[in-house]
Amino acid sequence: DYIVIKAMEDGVTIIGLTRGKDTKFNHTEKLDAGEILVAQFTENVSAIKIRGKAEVLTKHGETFSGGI
Amino acid sequence: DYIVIKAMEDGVTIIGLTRGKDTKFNHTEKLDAGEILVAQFTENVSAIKIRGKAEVLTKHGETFSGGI
Amino acid sequence: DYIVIKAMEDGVTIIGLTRGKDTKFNHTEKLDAGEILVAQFTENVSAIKIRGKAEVLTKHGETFSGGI
Amino acid sequence: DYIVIKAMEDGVTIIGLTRGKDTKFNHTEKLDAGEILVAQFTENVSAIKIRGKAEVLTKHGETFSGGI
Amino acid sequence: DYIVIKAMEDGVTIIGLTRGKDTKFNHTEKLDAGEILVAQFTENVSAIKIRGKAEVLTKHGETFSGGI
Amino acid sequence: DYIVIKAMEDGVTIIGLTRGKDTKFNHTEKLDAGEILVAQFTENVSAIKIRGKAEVLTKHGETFSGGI
Amino acid sequence: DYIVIKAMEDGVTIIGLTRGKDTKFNHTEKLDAGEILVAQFTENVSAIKIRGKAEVLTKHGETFSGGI
Amino acid sequence: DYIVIKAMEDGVTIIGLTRGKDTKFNHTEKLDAGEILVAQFTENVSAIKIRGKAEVLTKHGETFSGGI
Amino acid sequence: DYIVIKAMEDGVTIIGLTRGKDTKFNHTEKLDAGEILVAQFTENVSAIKIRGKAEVLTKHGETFSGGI
Amino acid sequence: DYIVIKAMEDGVTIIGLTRGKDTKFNHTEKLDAGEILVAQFTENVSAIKIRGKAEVLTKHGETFSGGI
Amino acid sequence: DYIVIKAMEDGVTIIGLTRGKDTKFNHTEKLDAGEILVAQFTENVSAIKIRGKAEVLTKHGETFSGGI
Ligand SMILES: N[C@@H](Cc1c[nH]c2ccccc12)C(=O)O
Ligand SMILES: N[C@@H](Cc1c[nH]c2ccccc12)C(=O)O
Ligand SMILES: N[C@@H](Cc1c[nH]c2ccccc12)C(=O)O
Ligand SMILES: N[C@@H](Cc1c[nH]c2ccccc12)C(=O)O
Ligand SMILES: N[C@@H](Cc1c[nH]c2ccccc12)C(=O)O
Ligand SMILES: N[C@@H](Cc1c[nH]c2ccccc12)C(=O)O
Ligand SMILES: N[C@@H](Cc1c[nH]c2ccccc12)C(=O)O
Ligand SMILES: N[C@@H](Cc1c[nH]c2ccccc12)C(=O)O
Ligand SMILES: N[C@@H](Cc1c[nH]c2ccccc12)C(=O)O
Ligand SMILES: N[C@@H](Cc1c[nH]c2ccccc12)C(=O)O
Ligand SMILES: N[C@@H](Cc1c[nH]c2ccccc12)C(=O)O
Repeated sequence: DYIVIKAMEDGVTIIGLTRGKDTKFNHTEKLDAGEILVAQFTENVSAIKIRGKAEVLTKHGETFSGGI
Repeated sequence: DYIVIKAMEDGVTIIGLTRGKDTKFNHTEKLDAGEILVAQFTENVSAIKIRGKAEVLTKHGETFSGGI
Repeated sequence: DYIVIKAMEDGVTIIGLTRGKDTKFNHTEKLDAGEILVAQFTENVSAIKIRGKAEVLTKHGETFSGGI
Repeated sequence: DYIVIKAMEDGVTIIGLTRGKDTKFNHTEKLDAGEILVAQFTENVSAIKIRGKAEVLTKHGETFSGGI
Repeated sequence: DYIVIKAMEDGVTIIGLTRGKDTKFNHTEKLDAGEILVAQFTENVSAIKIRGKAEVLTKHGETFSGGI
Repeated sequence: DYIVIKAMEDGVTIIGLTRGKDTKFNHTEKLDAGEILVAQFTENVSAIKIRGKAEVLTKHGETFSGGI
Repeated sequence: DYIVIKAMEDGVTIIGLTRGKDTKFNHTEKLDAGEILVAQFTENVSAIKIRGKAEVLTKHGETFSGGI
Repeated sequence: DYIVIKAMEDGVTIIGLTRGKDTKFNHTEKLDAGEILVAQFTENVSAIKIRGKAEVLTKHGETFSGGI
Repeated sequence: DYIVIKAMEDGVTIIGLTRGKDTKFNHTEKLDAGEILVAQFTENVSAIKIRGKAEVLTKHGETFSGGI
Repeated sequence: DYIVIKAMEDGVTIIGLTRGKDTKFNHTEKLDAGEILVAQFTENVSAIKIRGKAEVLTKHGETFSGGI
Repeated sequence: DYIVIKAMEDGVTIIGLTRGKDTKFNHTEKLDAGEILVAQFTENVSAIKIRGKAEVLTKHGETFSGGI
């Protein structure tokens, strides 16, 4: 399983939350406008948080973060 | 298996309920308007509760929390 | 396998029935209007009972509890 | 595998029949109108019998018990 | 794998035939009109015989017993 | 894997042929008009022969025995 | 995996060819017009040859033997 | 995995090529017009060659050998 | 996994490239016009090269070699 | 699981991010306009970052990097 | 998993990149116009790079390398 995130502005952050009893920030990947990150769920990451304007593609369809 | 939650207002809370005999709050993730959380079911989380206005995408389709 | 329950009124209850020879109430989760619970079947829960007005999404389609 | 049963009247009964050489009543769950039970097949239940008026959703489609 | 049988008249019988070298009647479940049985194939049942008027739903579609 | 056979006349026979080096008649199930047999392939049966008028539902579609 | 063969004339033969280094006739099943054989691939049969007029249903669709 | 070959003329040959480092003729099956062979890939056969006019059904669709 | 190759002219060659650190010609199968080869990927072959005019069917659709 | 990246300009970079607790640049592959990289997720790469103008094909559909 | 590459001009190169911590050129296969390579991902190859004009078929659809 992976998801696709395309930054629609600079400074989009994609945060991997740790798997396990505790939920902390495992890693934060910063994207500039136009950059794409394709990220899997892994042994270390069981939740992914997205901040900023981005296009997000998952198996449940497409949605857009930011801009409410 | 994962679900996708996009906050449509500030202060949306996503609560992971513990797997096992007991059902307690394992972790609460707060989202501000526009933020997206993509969260798996895990060894520690077997139910997820969503409060506040959000778009929720799962394998059974799309639905919206809040605003009744 | 998981199901999605969205409360359409306050006081909706979602009851996890115990897996095994005996069938008892394992846990009751209360939802207020608009709240959503996404709940898996687990080692401890092999049947889920829903009381009150709610939208219920499963792999067999959508149905509504309450209001007959 | 699970099935979804929505009671369309009070007093609907859902009977889990025991898995194994013998077939007995393992557990009877009573539903009032509007209540929903989502029930798996399990180590203890290999057949489910439904009495009374209910909507029944399975992987083979939708059908209605009662009312012939 | 399971099949769904809805009795369209009283006295419908659903017979589980034994798995193994011999084929005997393992269990006979009687249904009254409107009652539904959802029955799996199991370690003990590898063939199911249906007598009387019933709606039968399987992965190969819908068919009706009785009434020729 | 299972197939569905609905007898369209009395005296339809469904023969389970033995699995293994030899191919013999393992069991013959007789159906009267309207009766349905839902039969799996098993450790003992690797081929099924159908005589008489019947509706036969398999994963490859529907066909009818008898009546040429 | 199984295939469905419906004889459209008397004397249709269905030959199971042996699995393994050698390819011999393992078993020949004769069908009269209207009879149906539903046959699996097995530990002993890895190829099936059909002679005479018959309807043949497989996962790759329907075709007819004989009659060229 | 299996493929279906229907001979459209006499003398169609279906050659099983050996699995392993070497590629030799493992077995040649001759078909007369109208005859059908349904053949699996096996421990001994990892490629199948078809000569003469035949209809060939595989998971990638239908095609015809011979007659260029 | 297998692919289907139908030669549209004489002298079509299908080359199995060796699996492993080295990539060499494992086997070359020559086809005359109209002949069909259905070839699996195997322990020894992890890439297949096709020269000459042929119809090539794979899980990704149909394409034609030769003739540019 | 793999994704397909086609560079629509020179200097497109595809960065494999390391699997594990740490997230570093494992490898950077540079593509010139028109070049295509088809890359799997692996034991060493659990996230892929794309910079520059490219067409990106994944199981969630098509999207384009660069050019915002 | 495999992909299909059809060269639309001479001199198309298909480079297998090594699986593992390091990413090097494992093997380069040259194709002339019209030639087709069907290549799997393997123990040794976890990314494939394509240079020159070619038609590329993958599970994510069709795309063309070269010619920007
Ligand atoms: N540490 C949590 C992270 C998590 C995953 N899914 C969640 C849903 C809700 C809250 C937290 C989570 C876990 O692995 O279980
Ligand atoms: N602790 C429970 C949480 C749970 C999962 N699904 C449920 C459905 C209903 C009630 C509770 C639950 C369990 O793991 O089983
Ligand atoms: N304790 C039962 C609960 C149950 C699951 N499915 C059912 C269907 C009918 C009645 C009870 C049940 C069991 O695990 O088997
Ligand atoms: N005790 C039986 C219950 C059963 C399951 N499927 C059936 C079909 C017909 C009759 C009985 C059954 C068993 O586990 O096998
Ligand atoms: N005892 C038989 C019952 C059976 C299953 N499928 C059949 C088909 C035909 C005849 C008998 C059967 C068996 O388990 O194999
Ligand atoms: N005894 C044979 C029965 C059989 C299965 N499929 C067949 C096809 C053709 C002829 C015989 C068979 C076997 O198990 O293999
Ligand atoms: N004995 C052969 C039979 C066979 C299966 N598929 C084939 C295709 C072609 C020729 C022979 C065969 C085997 O098991 O492999
Ligand atoms: N002996 C070869 C046969 C083969 C299978 N697929 C091929 C493709 C091309 C050439 C040969 C083959 C093998 O098992 O690998
Ligand atoms: N020997 C190589 C052959 C190969 C498979 N797929 C490839 C893609 C590109 C280049 C070579 C290959 C291997 O098994 O890995
Ligand atoms: N090192 C991380 C890389 C990663 C994968 N998916 C992610 C999502 C968000 C942030 C980091 C990641 C891991 O393997 O888990
Ligand atoms: N050596 C790398 C090659 C690779 C696969 N997918 C990638 C994506 C990006 C960069 C490198 C790669 C690995 O096996 O992991």
